[in-house]
Amino acid sequence: VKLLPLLNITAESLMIPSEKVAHVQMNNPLEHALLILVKSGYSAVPVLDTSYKFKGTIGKNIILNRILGLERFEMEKLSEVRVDEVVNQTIPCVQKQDDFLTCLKTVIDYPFVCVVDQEGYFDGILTRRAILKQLNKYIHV
Amino acid sequence: VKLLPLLNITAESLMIPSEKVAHVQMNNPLEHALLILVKSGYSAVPVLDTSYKFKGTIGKNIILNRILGLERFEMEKLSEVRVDEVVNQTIPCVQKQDDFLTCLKTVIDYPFVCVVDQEGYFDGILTRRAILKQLNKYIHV
Ligand SMILES: Nc1ncnc2c1ncn2[C@@H]1O[C@@H]2COP(=O)(O)O[C@H]3[C@@H](O)[C@H](n4cnc5c(N)ncnc54)O[C@@H]3COP(=O)(O)O[C@H]2[C@H]1O
Ligand SMILES: Nc1ncnc2c1ncn2[C@@H]1O[C@@H]2COP(=O)(O)O[C@H]3[C@@H](O)[C@H](n4cnc5c(N)ncnc54)O[C@@H]3COP(=O)(O)O[C@H]2[C@H]1O
Repeated sequence: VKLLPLLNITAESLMIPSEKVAHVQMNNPLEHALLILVKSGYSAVPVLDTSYKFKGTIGKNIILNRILGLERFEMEKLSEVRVDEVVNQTIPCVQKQDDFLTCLKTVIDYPFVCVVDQEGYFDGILTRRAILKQLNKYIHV
Repeated sequence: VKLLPLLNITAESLMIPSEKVAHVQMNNPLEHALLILVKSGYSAVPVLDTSYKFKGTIGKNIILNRILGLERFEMEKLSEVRVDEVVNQTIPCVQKQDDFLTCLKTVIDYPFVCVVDQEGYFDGILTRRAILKQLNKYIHV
Protein backbone atom coordinates (compact mmCIF):
# COMPACT_ATOMS: atom_id res chain seq x y z
CA VAL A 1 0.00 0.00 0.00
CA LYS A 2 1.59 3.27 -1.08
CA LEU A 3 0.30 6.04 1.16
CA LEU A 4 2.96 8.65 0.35
CA PRO A 5 0.89 10.61 -2.25
CA LEU A 6 -1.94 10.81 0.29
CA LEU A 7 0.28 12.59 2.79
CA ASN A 8 0.98 15.41 0.31
CA ILE A 9 -2.69 16.28 -0.24
CA THR A 10 -3.71 19.63 1.29
CA ALA A 11 -6.98 20.90 2.81
CA GLU A 12 -7.51 23.14 -0.21
CA SER A 13 -7.78 20.19 -2.62
CA LEU A 14 -10.29 18.39 -0.39
CA MET A 15 -12.47 21.24 0.84
CA ILE A 16 -15.92 22.31 -0.36
CA PRO A 17 -15.26 25.94 -1.39
CA SER A 18 -17.21 28.72 0.37
CA GLU A 19 -19.53 29.45 -2.59
CA LYS A 20 -20.90 25.89 -2.33
CA VAL A 21 -21.37 25.94 1.45
CA ALA A 22 -24.78 26.73 2.96
CA HIS A 23 -24.33 29.18 5.82
CA VAL A 24 -26.17 31.67 8.04
CA GLN A 25 -25.22 35.05 9.46
CA MET A 26 -24.71 36.09 13.10
CA ASN A 27 -27.64 38.55 13.06
CA ASN A 28 -30.20 36.11 11.59
CA PRO A 29 -33.15 35.06 13.80
CA LEU A 30 -33.18 31.32 14.71
CA GLU A 31 -36.28 30.95 12.52
CA HIS A 32 -34.22 31.75 9.40
CA ALA A 33 -31.35 29.50 10.55
CA LEU A 34 -33.73 26.56 11.16
CA LEU A 35 -35.33 27.01 7.73
CA ILE A 36 -31.89 26.99 6.05
CA LEU A 37 -30.97 23.82 7.97
CA VAL A 38 -34.25 22.02 7.12
CA LYS A 39 -34.26 23.09 3.46
CA SER A 40 -30.56 22.24 2.94
CA GLY A 41 -30.91 19.02 4.94
CA TYR A 42 -27.69 19.63 6.88
CA SER A 43 -27.37 18.98 10.63
CA ALA A 44 -25.18 22.05 11.09
CA VAL A 45 -23.70 24.83 8.94
CA PRO A 46 -21.06 27.54 9.37
CA VAL A 47 -21.95 30.98 10.75
CA LEU A 48 -20.33 34.02 9.16
CA ASP A 49 -20.49 37.74 9.89
CA THR A 50 -21.40 40.36 7.28
CA SER A 51 -17.77 40.66 6.14
CA TYR A 52 -17.58 36.88 5.52
CA LYS A 53 -15.37 36.12 8.50
CA PHE A 54 -15.90 32.74 10.17
CA LYS A 55 -17.65 33.02 13.56
CA GLY A 56 -18.67 29.43 14.43
CA THR A 57 -21.36 26.89 13.57
CA ILE A 58 -25.04 26.35 14.29
CA GLY A 59 -27.03 23.14 14.16
CA LYS A 60 -30.57 21.86 14.61
CA ASN A 61 -29.77 20.55 18.07
CA ILE A 62 -28.60 23.90 19.43
CA ILE A 63 -31.79 25.55 18.13
CA LEU A 64 -34.21 22.87 19.32
CA ASN A 65 -32.52 22.74 22.74
CA ARG A 66 -32.93 26.52 23.03
CA ILE A 67 -36.68 26.44 22.37
CA LEU A 68 -37.49 23.25 24.30
CA GLY A 69 -39.61 24.35 27.27
CA LEU A 70 -41.06 22.24 30.09
CA GLU A 71 -44.16 21.19 28.17
CA ARG A 72 -43.54 21.89 24.48
CA PHE A 73 -41.21 23.38 21.88
CA GLU A 74 -41.74 27.15 22.30
CA MET A 75 -41.79 28.04 18.59
CA GLU A 76 -42.30 31.78 19.24
CA LYS A 77 -38.72 31.98 20.53
CA LEU A 78 -37.49 31.24 16.98
CA SER A 79 -38.24 34.84 15.94
CA GLU A 80 -37.05 36.35 19.24
CA VAL A 81 -33.56 34.77 19.54
CA ARG A 82 -30.67 35.49 17.15
CA VAL A 83 -27.91 33.17 15.90
CA ASP A 84 -25.19 35.13 17.74
CA GLU A 85 -26.79 34.19 21.10
CA VAL A 86 -26.35 30.42 20.54
CA VAL A 87 -23.51 30.09 17.96
CA ASN A 88 -21.10 27.25 18.73
CA GLN A 89 -17.55 28.62 18.70
CA THR A 90 -15.64 25.47 19.70
CA ILE A 91 -15.21 24.06 16.16
CA PRO A 92 -11.55 23.61 15.18
CA CYS A 93 -10.31 25.27 11.99
CA VAL A 94 -7.60 24.44 9.50
CA GLN A 95 -5.87 26.49 6.80
CA LYS A 96 -5.77 25.79 3.05
CA GLN A 97 -2.19 24.59 3.09
CA ASP A 98 -2.56 22.17 6.04
CA ASP A 99 -1.61 18.59 5.16
CA PHE A 100 -3.75 15.44 5.07
CA LEU A 101 -2.69 14.06 8.47
CA THR A 102 -3.67 17.35 10.16
CA CYS A 103 -7.04 17.25 8.38
CA LEU A 104 -7.62 13.60 9.37
CA LYS A 105 -6.90 14.36 13.03
CA THR A 106 -9.36 17.27 13.16
CA VAL A 107 -12.35 15.35 11.70
CA ILE A 108 -12.10 12.47 14.19
CA ASP A 109 -14.33 14.35 16.62
CA TYR A 110 -16.20 16.68 14.22
CA PRO A 111 -18.34 15.91 11.13
CA PHE A 112 -16.72 18.93 9.44
CA VAL A 113 -14.14 21.60 10.20
CA CYS A 114 -13.84 25.05 8.66
CA VAL A 115 -11.04 26.27 6.43
CA VAL A 116 -10.10 29.87 7.21
CA ASP A 117 -7.23 32.14 6.13
CA GLN A 118 -4.83 34.03 8.36
CA GLU A 119 -7.20 36.98 8.80
CA GLY A 120 -10.08 34.64 9.71
CA TYR A 121 -11.97 34.88 6.39
CA PHE A 122 -13.98 31.78 5.45
CA ASP A 123 -12.51 29.66 2.61
CA GLY A 124 -14.65 26.51 2.85
CA ILE A 125 -15.33 23.34 4.84
CA LEU A 126 -13.52 20.04 5.10
CA THR A 127 -15.90 17.11 5.63
CA ARG A 128 -15.43 13.59 6.98
CA ARG A 129 -16.76 12.25 3.68
CA ALA A 130 -13.95 13.94 1.71
CA ILE A 131 -11.33 12.45 4.06
CA LEU A 132 -12.88 8.96 3.97
CA LYS A 133 -13.11 8.98 0.15
CA GLN A 134 -9.40 9.75 -0.13
CA LEU A 135 -8.45 7.09 2.41
CA ASN A 136 -10.61 4.52 0.63
CA LYS A 137 -8.96 5.44 -2.69
CA TYR A 138 -5.39 5.06 -1.42
CA ILE A 139 -5.91 2.06 0.83
CA HIS A 140 -6.56 -0.11 -2.25
CA VAL A 141 -3.50 0.98 -4.21
CA VAL B 1 3.23 2.21 7.10
CA LYS B 2 2.00 -1.22 8.12
CA LEU B 3 -1.71 -1.45 7.37
CA LEU B 4 -2.06 -5.24 7.50
CA PRO B 5 -3.37 -5.47 11.13
CA LEU B 6 -6.01 -2.86 10.21
CA LEU B 7 -7.41 -5.05 7.48
CA ASN B 8 -8.13 -7.88 9.96
CA ILE B 9 -10.28 -5.73 12.25
CA THR B 10 -13.99 -6.63 12.15
CA ALA B 11 -17.18 -4.58 12.55
CA GLU B 12 -17.80 -6.23 15.93
CA SER B 13 -14.61 -4.79 17.47
CA LEU B 14 -15.43 -1.26 16.22
CA MET B 15 -19.19 -1.06 16.77
CA ILE B 16 -21.10 0.62 19.58
CA PRO B 17 -23.09 -2.32 21.04
CA SER B 18 -26.90 -2.13 21.00
CA GLU B 19 -27.26 -1.47 24.75
CA LYS B 20 -25.32 1.79 24.33
CA VAL B 21 -27.26 2.97 21.27
CA ALA B 22 -30.16 5.44 21.64
CA HIS B 23 -33.06 4.25 19.51
CA VAL B 24 -36.81 4.64 18.97
CA GLN B 25 -39.56 2.19 18.08
CA MET B 26 -41.71 1.99 14.94
CA ASN B 27 -44.94 2.70 16.82
CA ASN B 28 -43.67 5.80 18.69
CA PRO B 29 -45.25 9.19 17.83
CA LEU B 30 -42.83 11.68 16.21
CA GLU B 31 -43.05 13.78 19.40
CA HIS B 32 -41.31 11.01 21.37
CA ALA B 33 -38.75 10.46 18.59
CA LEU B 34 -37.91 14.20 18.45
CA LEU B 35 -37.49 14.37 22.24
CA ILE B 36 -35.11 11.37 22.17
CA LEU B 37 -33.11 13.04 19.37
CA VAL B 38 -32.91 16.44 21.12
CA LYS B 39 -32.11 14.98 24.57
CA SER B 40 -29.47 12.56 23.20
CA GLY B 41 -28.09 15.25 20.88
CA TYR B 42 -27.87 12.84 17.91
CA SER B 43 -28.89 13.86 14.38
CA ALA B 44 -30.38 10.44 13.70
CA VAL B 45 -30.84 7.12 15.55
CA PRO B 46 -31.82 3.56 14.62
CA VAL B 47 -35.48 2.47 14.59
CA LEU B 48 -36.31 -0.99 15.96
CA ASP B 49 -39.54 -2.96 16.24
CA THR B 50 -40.79 -4.46 19.51
CA SER B 51 -38.79 -7.67 18.96
CA TYR B 52 -35.57 -5.66 18.54
CA LYS B 53 -35.27 -6.17 14.79
CA PHE B 54 -33.67 -3.33 12.82
CA LYS B 55 -36.23 -1.40 10.71
CA GLY B 56 -34.37 1.76 9.60
CA THR B 57 -33.34 5.15 10.96
CA ILE B 58 -35.00 8.44 11.85
CA GLY B 59 -33.44 11.88 12.13
CA LYS B 60 -34.36 15.44 12.99
CA ASN B 61 -34.52 16.42 9.33
CA ILE B 62 -37.11 13.81 8.40
CA ILE B 63 -39.31 14.93 11.31
CA LEU B 64 -38.94 18.68 10.74
CA ASN B 65 -39.56 18.25 6.99
CA ARG B 66 -42.74 16.32 7.78
CA ILE B 67 -44.18 19.06 10.00
CA LEU B 68 -43.00 22.06 7.94
CA GLY B 69 -46.17 23.65 6.57
CA LEU B 70 -46.49 26.69 4.29
CA GLU B 71 -46.32 29.26 7.07
CA ARG B 72 -44.94 27.52 10.16
CA PHE B 73 -43.81 24.25 11.73
CA GLU B 74 -47.11 22.47 12.46
CA MET B 75 -46.16 21.10 15.90
CA GLU B 76 -49.53 19.38 16.39
CA LYS B 77 -48.54 16.81 13.75
CA LEU B 78 -45.83 15.53 16.13
CA SER B 79 -48.46 13.69 18.17
CA GLU B 80 -50.50 12.60 15.12
CA VAL B 81 -47.78 10.99 12.97
CA ARG B 82 -45.88 7.80 13.93
CA VAL B 83 -42.25 6.84 13.26
CA ASP B 84 -43.26 4.00 10.91
CA GLU B 85 -44.80 6.55 8.49
CA VAL B 86 -41.46 8.38 7.93
CA VAL B 87 -38.74 5.85 8.83
CA ASN B 88 -35.75 5.91 6.44
CA GLN B 89 -35.11 2.38 5.22
CA THR B 90 -32.26 3.08 2.79
CA ILE B 91 -29.41 2.81 5.32
CA PRO B 92 -26.88 0.06 4.47
CA CYS B 93 -26.15 -2.60 7.08
CA VAL B 94 -23.13 -4.75 7.85
CA GLN B 95 -22.67 -7.92 9.89
CA LYS B 96 -20.42 -8.41 12.94
CA GLN B 97 -17.83 -10.41 11.03
CA ASP B 98 -17.47 -7.99 8.09
CA ASP B 99 -13.92 -6.73 7.61
CA PHE B 100 -12.50 -3.21 7.93
CA LEU B 101 -12.45 -2.39 4.20
CA THR B 102 -16.17 -3.26 3.92
CA CYS B 103 -16.89 -1.05 6.94
CA LEU B 104 -14.84 1.83 5.50
CA LYS B 105 -16.71 1.67 2.19
CA THR B 106 -20.15 1.80 3.81
CA VAL B 107 -19.46 4.90 5.97
CA ILE B 108 -18.25 7.02 3.04
CA ASP B 109 -21.82 8.14 2.36
CA TYR B 110 -23.41 7.60 5.80
CA PRO B 111 -22.47 8.97 9.25
CA PHE B 112 -23.25 5.52 10.68
CA VAL B 113 -24.39 2.11 9.49
CA CYS B 114 -26.20 -0.57 11.48
CA VAL B 115 -24.79 -3.94 12.44
CA VAL B 116 -27.42 -6.67 12.18
CA ASP B 117 -27.31 -10.48 12.35
CA GLN B 118 -28.59 -12.93 9.77
CA GLU B 119 -32.16 -12.82 11.12
CA GLY B 120 -32.16 -9.02 11.08
CA TYR B 121 -31.77 -8.48 14.84
CA PHE B 122 -29.95 -5.30 15.85
CA ASP B 123 -26.38 -5.77 17.19
CA GLY B 124 -25.10 -2.16 17.21
CA ILE B 125 -23.91 0.73 15.06
CA LEU B 126 -20.66 1.42 13.27
CA THR B 127 -19.78 5.14 13.21
CA ARG B 128 -17.50 7.25 11.02
CA ARG B 129 -15.65 8.31 14.15
CA ALA B 130 -14.71 4.70 15.02
CA ILE B 131 -13.39 4.14 11.48
CA LEU B 132 -11.44 7.42 11.44
CA LYS B 133 -9.87 6.73 14.87
CA GLN B 134 -8.56 3.36 13.64
CA LEU B 135 -7.21 4.84 10.41
CA ASN B 136 -5.49 7.64 12.32
CA LYS B 137 -3.93 5.09 14.69
CA TYR B 138 -2.50 2.87 11.92
CA ILE B 139 -1.48 5.62 9.51
CA HIS B 140 1.23 6.73 11.96
CA VAL B 141 2.74 3.30 12.58
N1 LIG C 1 -27.68 16.78 0.39
C1 LIG C 1 -26.94 15.68 0.59
N2 LIG C 1 -26.65 14.87 -0.45
C2 LIG C 1 -25.89 13.76 -0.27
N3 LIG C 1 -25.39 13.37 0.92
C3 LIG C 1 -25.68 14.14 1.98
C4 LIG C 1 -26.46 15.33 1.89
N4 LIG C 1 -26.57 15.86 3.09
C5 LIG C 1 -25.88 15.05 3.91
N5 LIG C 1 -25.35 14.01 3.26
C6 LIG C 1 -24.56 12.90 3.81
O1 LIG C 1 -24.81 12.83 5.23
C7 LIG C 1 -23.62 13.16 5.94
C8 LIG C 1 -23.89 13.91 7.19
O2 LIG C 1 -24.50 15.16 6.90
P1 LIG C 1 -24.74 16.22 8.05
O3 LIG C 1 -25.71 17.21 7.56
O4 LIG C 1 -25.09 15.48 9.35
O5 LIG C 1 -23.33 16.91 8.33
C9 LIG C 1 -22.72 17.65 7.32
C10 LIG C 1 -23.10 19.14 7.33
O6 LIG C 1 -23.29 19.58 8.68
C11 LIG C 1 -21.83 19.80 6.77
N6 LIG C 1 -21.95 20.04 5.33
C12 LIG C 1 -21.63 19.18 4.32
N7 LIG C 1 -21.79 19.77 3.09
C13 LIG C 1 -22.21 21.05 3.36
C14 LIG C 1 -22.54 22.19 2.53
N8 LIG C 1 -22.48 22.14 1.15
N9 LIG C 1 -22.91 23.34 3.14
C15 LIG C 1 -22.98 23.41 4.50
N10 LIG C 1 -22.69 22.39 5.34
C16 LIG C 1 -22.32 21.22 4.78
O7 LIG C 1 -20.74 18.89 6.97
C17 LIG C 1 -21.24 17.70 7.63
C18 LIG C 1 -20.51 16.47 7.12
O8 LIG C 1 -20.79 16.28 5.73
P2 LIG C 1 -20.33 14.93 4.98
O9 LIG C 1 -20.37 15.24 3.50
O10 LIG C 1 -19.06 14.44 5.57
O11 LIG C 1 -21.42 13.83 5.35
C19 LIG C 1 -22.77 13.92 4.95
C20 LIG C 1 -23.08 13.20 3.64
O12 LIG C 1 -22.36 11.98 3.55
N1 LIG D 1 -22.82 13.13 22.88
C1 LIG D 1 -21.72 13.28 22.14
N2 LIG D 1 -20.50 13.30 22.72
C2 LIG D 1 -19.38 13.44 21.97
N3 LIG D 1 -19.38 13.59 20.63
C3 LIG D 1 -20.57 13.57 20.02
C4 LIG D 1 -21.80 13.42 20.72
N4 LIG D 1 -22.79 13.45 19.84
C5 LIG D 1 -22.22 13.61 18.65
N5 LIG D 1 -20.88 13.69 18.73
C6 LIG D 1 -19.91 13.90 17.64
O1 LIG D 1 -20.61 14.44 16.52
C7 LIG D 1 -20.60 13.51 15.44
C8 LIG D 1 -21.87 13.54 14.66
O2 LIG D 1 -22.95 13.18 15.44
P1 LIG D 1 -24.40 12.97 14.79
O3 LIG D 1 -25.39 12.99 15.89
O4 LIG D 1 -24.58 13.98 13.68
O5 LIG D 1 -24.36 11.54 14.10
C9 LIG D 1 -24.20 10.39 14.88
C10 LIG D 1 -25.51 9.77 15.36
O6 LIG D 1 -26.54 9.96 14.38
C11 LIG D 1 -25.15 8.28 15.44
N6 LIG D 1 -24.76 7.89 16.80
C12 LIG D 1 -23.49 7.95 17.34
N7 LIG D 1 -23.49 7.43 18.60
C13 LIG D 1 -24.77 7.03 18.86
C14 LIG D 1 -25.42 6.40 19.98
N8 LIG D 1 -24.76 6.07 21.12
N9 LIG D 1 -26.75 6.12 19.89
C15 LIG D 1 -27.44 6.43 18.74
N10 LIG D 1 -26.89 7.02 17.65
C16 LIG D 1 -25.59 7.32 17.71
O7 LIG D 1 -24.03 8.06 14.58
C17 LIG D 1 -23.65 9.31 13.95
C18 LIG D 1 -22.16 9.39 13.79
O8 LIG D 1 -21.53 9.40 15.07
P2 LIG D 1 -19.95 9.70 15.24
O9 LIG D 1 -19.55 9.21 16.59
O10 LIG D 1 -19.23 9.16 14.03
O11 LIG D 1 -19.81 11.29 15.13
C19 LIG D 1 -20.34 12.16 16.10
C20 LIG D 1 -19.35 12.54 17.21
O12 LIG D 1 -18.05 12.72 16.68
